[in-house]
Order: sequence, then structure tokens, then C-alpha cells
Amino acid sequence: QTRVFVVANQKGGVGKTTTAVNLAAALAGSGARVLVVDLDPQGNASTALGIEHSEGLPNVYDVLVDGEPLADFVYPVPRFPTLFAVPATIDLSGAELELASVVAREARLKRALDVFLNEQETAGERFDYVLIDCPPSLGLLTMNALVAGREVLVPIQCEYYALEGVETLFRIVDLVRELNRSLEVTTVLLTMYDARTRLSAQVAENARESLGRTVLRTAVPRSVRISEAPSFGQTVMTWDPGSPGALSYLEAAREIALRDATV
Amino acid sequence: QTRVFVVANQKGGVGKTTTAVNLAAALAGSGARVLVVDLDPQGNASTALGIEHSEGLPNVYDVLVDGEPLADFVYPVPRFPTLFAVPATIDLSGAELELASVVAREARLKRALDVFLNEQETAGERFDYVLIDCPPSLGLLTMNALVAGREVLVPIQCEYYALEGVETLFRIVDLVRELNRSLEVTTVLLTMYDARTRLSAQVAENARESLGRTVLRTAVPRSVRISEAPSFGQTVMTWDPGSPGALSYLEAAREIALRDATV
Ligand SMILES: Nc1ncnc2c1ncn2[C@@H]1O[C@H](COP(=O)(O)OP(=O)(O)OP(=O)(O)O)[C@@H](O)[C@H]1O
Ligand SMILES: Nc1ncnc2c1ncn2[C@@H]1O[C@H](COP(=O)(O)OP(=O)(O)OP(=O)(O)O)[C@@H](O)[C@H]1O
Ligand SMILES: [Mg+2]
Ligand SMILES: [Mg+2]
Repeated sequence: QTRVFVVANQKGGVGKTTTAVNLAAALAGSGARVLVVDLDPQGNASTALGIEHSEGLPNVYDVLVDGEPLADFVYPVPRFPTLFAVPATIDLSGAELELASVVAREARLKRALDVFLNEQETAGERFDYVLIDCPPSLGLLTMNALVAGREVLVPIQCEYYALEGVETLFRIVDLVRELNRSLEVTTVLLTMYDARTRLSAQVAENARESLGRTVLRTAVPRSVRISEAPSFGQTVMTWDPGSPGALSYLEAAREIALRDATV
Repeated sequence: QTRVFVVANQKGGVGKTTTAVNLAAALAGSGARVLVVDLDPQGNASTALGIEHSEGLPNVYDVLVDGEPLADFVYPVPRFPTLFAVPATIDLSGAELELASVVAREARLKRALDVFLNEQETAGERFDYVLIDCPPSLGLLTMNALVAGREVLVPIQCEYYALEGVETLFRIVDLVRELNRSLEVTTVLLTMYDARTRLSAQVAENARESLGRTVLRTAVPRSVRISEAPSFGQTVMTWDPGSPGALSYLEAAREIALRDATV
């Protein structure tokens, strides 16, 4: 069965996009068929994967608001034959208001994704993974992702504010379970771990204590090569494959692949 | 005239909260009377200023949704006699939905703040600065800040994605001018500048080229002391006053104080 990850955390700048694109590349690099859905109007995941996403271009907005089929917005990602992405443009920021009075507005992505995944399966081209990149809020876009998803992947930055909002996110996931029984927070990834600071170690320890086995053994180090990669329209996996950042995303991908969906 | 800054940028983790609290402390440290309004349901500014903000406690939610007077939610900040703050709790995340059908919902903060500032002025205790910390989105909370504010301060992280969303923010500010004539983006602050990387220099150069004089000469360096301070419930101004981070916020505060509101 296709594993559908929602990469979410309402705290800003914790590495959601960086995690979604680099994990996707690492998984695709070892042959898995992977789809990234960009659900952030800023379109950072689209940028990192080298996909055009200027205002007005076809994107996930057309799926959510106009109900168009997801298949029409799936683009191949350069350098990775089994990696595809659905871009987001700034038009998506209007979706929340435009869907305000629509019935079942939080299930729009789920319906489109389920149809698409079934079609692909029938055609013998089943996707192994879907990764949905969320904006830094718990509004309608993130709700759509949580209703469509099967597993939640929470990146936690090894900084002080990082743990403050996680409890709220877990509560929201519990609420969404009424609409989506199978949803579960299966994976937590520590990001921007800086081995030189006590703060990083403290946050990592607190996270492992309170979140237990969901926290991956691999922590992603803070690394300039990771933050440089998007300026070249690449993921760090191709920009600097031997760097500590790339290796840690490979490790994390391997850990995720070896665990099955139930923790 | 009280200077009312809206600290906004929909990109997450760029240093909005860090800038709001450390600038406020730097300004208050030299005698100015300063108010910080936390408008982010995560309540990171409240944490950094050492103000209790657990769910259900009195906070800015009561002002926005129940129309209570702001004066009832202004708390003194430890270690700074002329620094005050209005906390935010997680209850604030319900405000957007609860105000959905209320008339003039984007002007709720403005009304409360104008009443409060007038009262303070009449009592001979005029505030010199107000800094409103926004969440990483352009929803109703940030709209309330933009309608209430007079100047916009945009922190820009010296990382690749940083410039992608700034154009959108400027467009929103233009739209809000219909409701708030005096609103202007007067100040841009470069944050987390890492002198060792080409990327930082590139982003800083691009920002100065496209945003001109609004960009402060001072850039805040990436510094562990800044990110450690909130774990001690302090700003870096008291946690490590001689550190490069504290000194750069002092510099930035001086630059802002010397420029008057019109750029
Ligand atoms: N391990 C890392 N080392 C160094 N920089 C990193 C790392 N991970 C992410 N970054 C950088 O930190 C910034 C924030 O990361 P990113 O944009 O992925 O976070 P996000 O959670 O998606 O942000 P938002 O909340 O705005 O969606 C980016 O500039 C990114 O390049
Ligand atoms: N100059 C700096 N050097 C090092 N770390 C910093 C600096 N400025 C901010 N930080 C850290 O980076 C993280 C993001 O900063 P902060 O929370 O202030 O950003 P924000 O824009 O308010 O985030 P959000 O979008 O979630 O509101 C925090 O952990 C903070 O401590
Ligand atoms: Mg992102
Ligand atoms: Mg903040």
C-alpha cells in the first residue's frame, strides 16, 4: 500500500520543506516511486525540485478549488526518473477563503489523491510514497493534508521553541482521526542538530523522552550544503551527495523504509 | 506619536519573534516605553519575555474575540521597567474561525490599541513603541496587525527561500492601505547572517538591491546565544549583553530610533 506522509509542523522554519524534498529524493534515488505534493502557497518545495510555479500556472490550487484531476498537475522532477511533484503557486493562498462555505472542504485533496493513486495502481505504476509539504499553520490546507494522509511526519528543529507547539499538533491529529481513522503520527525527525551546542542536545533529549519510538535515530545536522541546494534548484542529494546532510537524509529514508507504517 | 511596528513575514522561522522581543528590550533598555503584542497562537514572544501563556489564561484572544479592553492584558516584563507585553495563548488559534462572520473583523485590534494608546497618553504615560509579533501566515491575525500598525518591519533570513515571499507581503500591505492609509514598509532587517557562507552574502546583496533604503545597515549574525536566551525566559539583551547578537540588536534599535517613521 502507498505510504502517504503529511510533513507538518505549525512552527515556522523547522525544515518541513527541506525534509519533504530531500527524503523524497533519497527514497526515489533507491528506486521507489515517489510523489511530492506542495501544499504551501510559498511554493518552496516546487522551487527546491526545480518546478516552475509562478502565479497563474497550473498547480494544486486547481485541484482543491476547481476539483480538477490531480493527474493533470503531476510533473517529473529533473535528475530523478521515479520522482514526481505537484507544484503550488501563490494562487493557493486564496483557497482558504474560496472554500470557506464549501461542504467537505477539508476532504478535497483526499478525494483527488485517492482517485489518482487508484488510477496509477490500475495502470501498474503504483506509487510507493507520497509526501505532502504543509505551510506553517493549522488551517484548511494542512487539514486537507491530514485528511488525505495516512502517516504524519513531524520535523522538529533542535531549538528552544521547537517543542512548544508539538502538543497542539498532536491534538489536531487526534481530532482529524474522526474523519480519517488511519491517520497516525508515526515519524518525528530532528533537524538542524548542531552538535556544538548544549541546546540541541537538550531539545533532542526532551523529544526522545516525550515522543519515544516515533523519533528516528537519525538526526539531520545543521549544514550549509543543505541550505545552499535550493539556490541551484536541486536537493542536497544531487547537489552534494557525500555531504553529512545528504547522508543523514539517506539514513532517515532507510529507517523509514524499514519501519512499516505501524510504529 | 507612538511608532507602531508590525513584525511580519509569512515565511516561517525567519526571526520575527526573536526580532520583536530583542528590539523591544533594546529600545526599552535605553529608556523608551515599549509594548510587545504577541499575535501568534504559539506564544513564542510571551515565552521569550517570561510571561505565562498556558491555555485559558487571559490574553489577546479576549481582546480580539470578546472585545475586552487591551489595558486588562498588559503585563510588565521582568528586568525592564518600561517594557510591557500582551501575551497570546493557543486559544488564539480559534479566533480566525470565530470571527469569520463578524463585521470589520480585521479592525478589532486597531480599535482596542487606539483606545489603549489614547488612555495612556491622557494619563501622561505615552508609549514610544509598539511591536506586534505575527504568526507565519497572512490570515486574519496578521491582517489585524497590519490594520492596527503604522510601520511594517520585515525580518529577512539570509537563506535562499527568504526573498521568495517578500513580494507577496508587499502586495498585501498595498491592499491594506485602503483600510489603513498610513501603513508603510519602513524597515527590513537581515537576520541569521552567516559571514562564512556565500549564500548569506548573496541574499543580503539581493535584498539591499531590491529593497533599497528600507534595509537597515545592521544585519543580525547567526548566534547560538540568541537562540539559547528564550530557554532561560530572557532576551539576549540580558542573557548575554556583550554578545554579537545583543550588540547587533542594540545597533538596529539605534538605527530605527534615529530614522523617523518616514523613510
Ligand atoms: N539541516 C539544515 N541545515 C541548515 N539549514 C537548513 C537545514 N534544514 C533546513 N535548513 C534551512 O532552514 C530554512 C528553513 O527550512 P525550511 O524552509 O525547509 O523549513 P519549513 O519548515 O519548510 O519553513 P516554513 O515554515 O516557512 O514552511 C531554509 O532556509 C532551509 O534551507
Ligand atoms: N540571529 C539568530 N541566530 C541564531 N538563531 C536565531 C537567530 N534568530 C532567531 N534564531 C532562532 O531561529 C529560530 C526561528 O526564529 P523565530 O522563532 O524568532 O522566527 P519566527 O519568524 O518568529 O518563526 P515563526 O514563523 O514560527 O513565528 C528560533 O529557534 C530562534 O531562536
Ligand atoms: Mg516550508
Ligand atoms: Mg514567531
